[in-house]
Amino acid sequence: MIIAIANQKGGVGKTTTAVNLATALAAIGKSVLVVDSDPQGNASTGLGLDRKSREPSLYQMLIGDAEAKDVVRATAIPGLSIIPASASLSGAEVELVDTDRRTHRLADALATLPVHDFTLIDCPPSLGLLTVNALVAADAVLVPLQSEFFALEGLSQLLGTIERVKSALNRRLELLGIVLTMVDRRNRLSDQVCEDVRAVMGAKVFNSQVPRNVRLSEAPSHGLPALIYDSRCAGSEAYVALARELLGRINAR
Amino acid sequence: MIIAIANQKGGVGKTTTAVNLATALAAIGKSVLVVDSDPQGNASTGLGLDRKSREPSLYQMLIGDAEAKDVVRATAIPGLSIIPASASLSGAEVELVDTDRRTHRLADALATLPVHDFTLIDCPPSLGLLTVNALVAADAVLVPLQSEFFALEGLSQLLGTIERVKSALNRRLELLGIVLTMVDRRNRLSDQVCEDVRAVMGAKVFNSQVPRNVRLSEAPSHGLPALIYDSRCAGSEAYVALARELLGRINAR
Ligand SMILES: Nc1ncnc2c1ncn2[C@@H]1O[C@H](COP(=O)(O)OP(=O)(O)OP(=O)(O)O)[C@@H](O)[C@H]1O
Ligand SMILES: Nc1ncnc2c1ncn2[C@@H]1O[C@H](COP(=O)(O)OP(=O)(O)OP(=O)(O)O)[C@@H](O)[C@H]1O
Ligand SMILES: [Mg+2]
Ligand SMILES: [Mg+2]
Repeated sequence: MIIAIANQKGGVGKTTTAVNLATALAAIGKSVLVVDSDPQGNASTGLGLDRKSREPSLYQMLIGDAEAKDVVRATAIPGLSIIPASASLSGAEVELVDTDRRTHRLADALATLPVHDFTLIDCPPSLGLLTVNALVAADAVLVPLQSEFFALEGLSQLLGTIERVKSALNRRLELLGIVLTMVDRRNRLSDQVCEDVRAVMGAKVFNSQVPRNVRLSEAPSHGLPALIYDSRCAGSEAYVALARELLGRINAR
Repeated sequence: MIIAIANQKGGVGKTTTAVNLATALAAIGKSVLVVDSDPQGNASTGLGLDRKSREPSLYQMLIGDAEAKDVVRATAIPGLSIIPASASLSGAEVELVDTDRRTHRLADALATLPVHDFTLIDCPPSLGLLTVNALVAADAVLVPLQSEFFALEGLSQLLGTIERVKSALNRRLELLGIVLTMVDRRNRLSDQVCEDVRAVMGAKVFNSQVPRNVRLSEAPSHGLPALIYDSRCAGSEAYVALARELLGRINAR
């Protein structure tokens, strides 16, 4: 199953979710591939890939200079591999505009790989060609949503884009659900946003939510997912619970 | 003076800085224009513009369907006006690729307006054509930097882009400085990042830093800058101090 982790609002926890959910699924014995489609390359950093040795990367795969099988790398986590991003990816959106099947480049390349149980695509904070490629390649979209006002405001724009891609480019695309991130029980605004989202989106909102937890933001500086850096912290436990709920929701479909 | 507020890392406080710094400068008697160049339109929301009545907006101005003077609106804050963003802006990057002077569209349009003391351009979280347009139109760049590891990692990519735009498209572009945001004294990682940034960037880092303060994230839900919503909160005071320091740095140049 291919899942795009997308939200055009910046800093809502897309990368943190991609890296830690992938690790939790691998820890349960699933074969997992992370695709880092953000030119910032934060997911590649979070999984310990040295910045200097990331090429060939997603960029070369999208423009056709490298086969997918030559770009996939193992990570330090058993069962978890990655297609890294490098800074060259920031030129891809302009370069792909006039190419053939510009919205299907990622889907076509991933189709040449052996199937993984899960492929998680970490999207950049925009609705441009890289995110559209992820939505075309995906079976479903998982939306991390920070419990803040600006994040809530952007949700309808994102849901509209998902619908447009579904009807024009990828019939099978479904909204898997919304995951509330950086939830702070002591903060009235955070509680209010969580309530508003559950009122509007109902069962599409995962029961598991990710609390604000500094260990989640410390882990990337060690090149490790939080599940490895500190498996007992609240953040890690939240992502393990999320992985379990995700499997439950998929089996129930 | 035209200042681009830019950082491709998402959620670092670009919009919060644009809205509150603009309000602080207007409160000191400066004439200020905010340009919302993020398709999410968060700066337009933060300054109280109703979502349904934002057109003609920056999009129409960039593609040549509207004059700049017909797009500028007053806000509820005396001395502060805005060029709003609407959802149509998300199509601009692809639509502008094959046009004339695609990197100078914003600069050309702003040149037709009467001069303001300050024009602040709120950029989206990417280094695409909208951000390049802002860097071409600007005299200087202000970089909000969240005191987190991923934000620090993206800084060199951003500084590289500023240098490239300066040498290829806009000779006068300068880095005005870096403003540390969401600083949390109690958090070791936050302190560590602040130390690292000051060690690397020296005097380019503003002395004024913005603490994590929930009032800053509550204000946009009321369509108000924090300076109006709660002028005595730590966030508002930080932006007033930032405005003073900015004026001091500009006068000293
Ligand atoms: N639950 C959490 N608690 C505390 N910090 C968090 C949490 N989730 C993420 N963070 C931190 O918040 C910042 C933003 O998260 P992250 O980078 O994962 O978001 P993103 O949506 O991928 O950002 P971008 O839009 O730039 O791609 C990072 O510094 C990360 O370490
Ligand atoms: N100093 C602060 N203290 C607490 N919350 C803050 C602070 N600054 C910004 N925020 C909140 O953090 C979130 C991210 O800030 P903001 O939207 O201004 O960042 P941005 O860089 O403009 O994001 P994007 O990359 O999506 O454009 C918002 O919900 C905002 O209200
Ligand atoms: Mg990310
Ligand atoms: Mg913003």
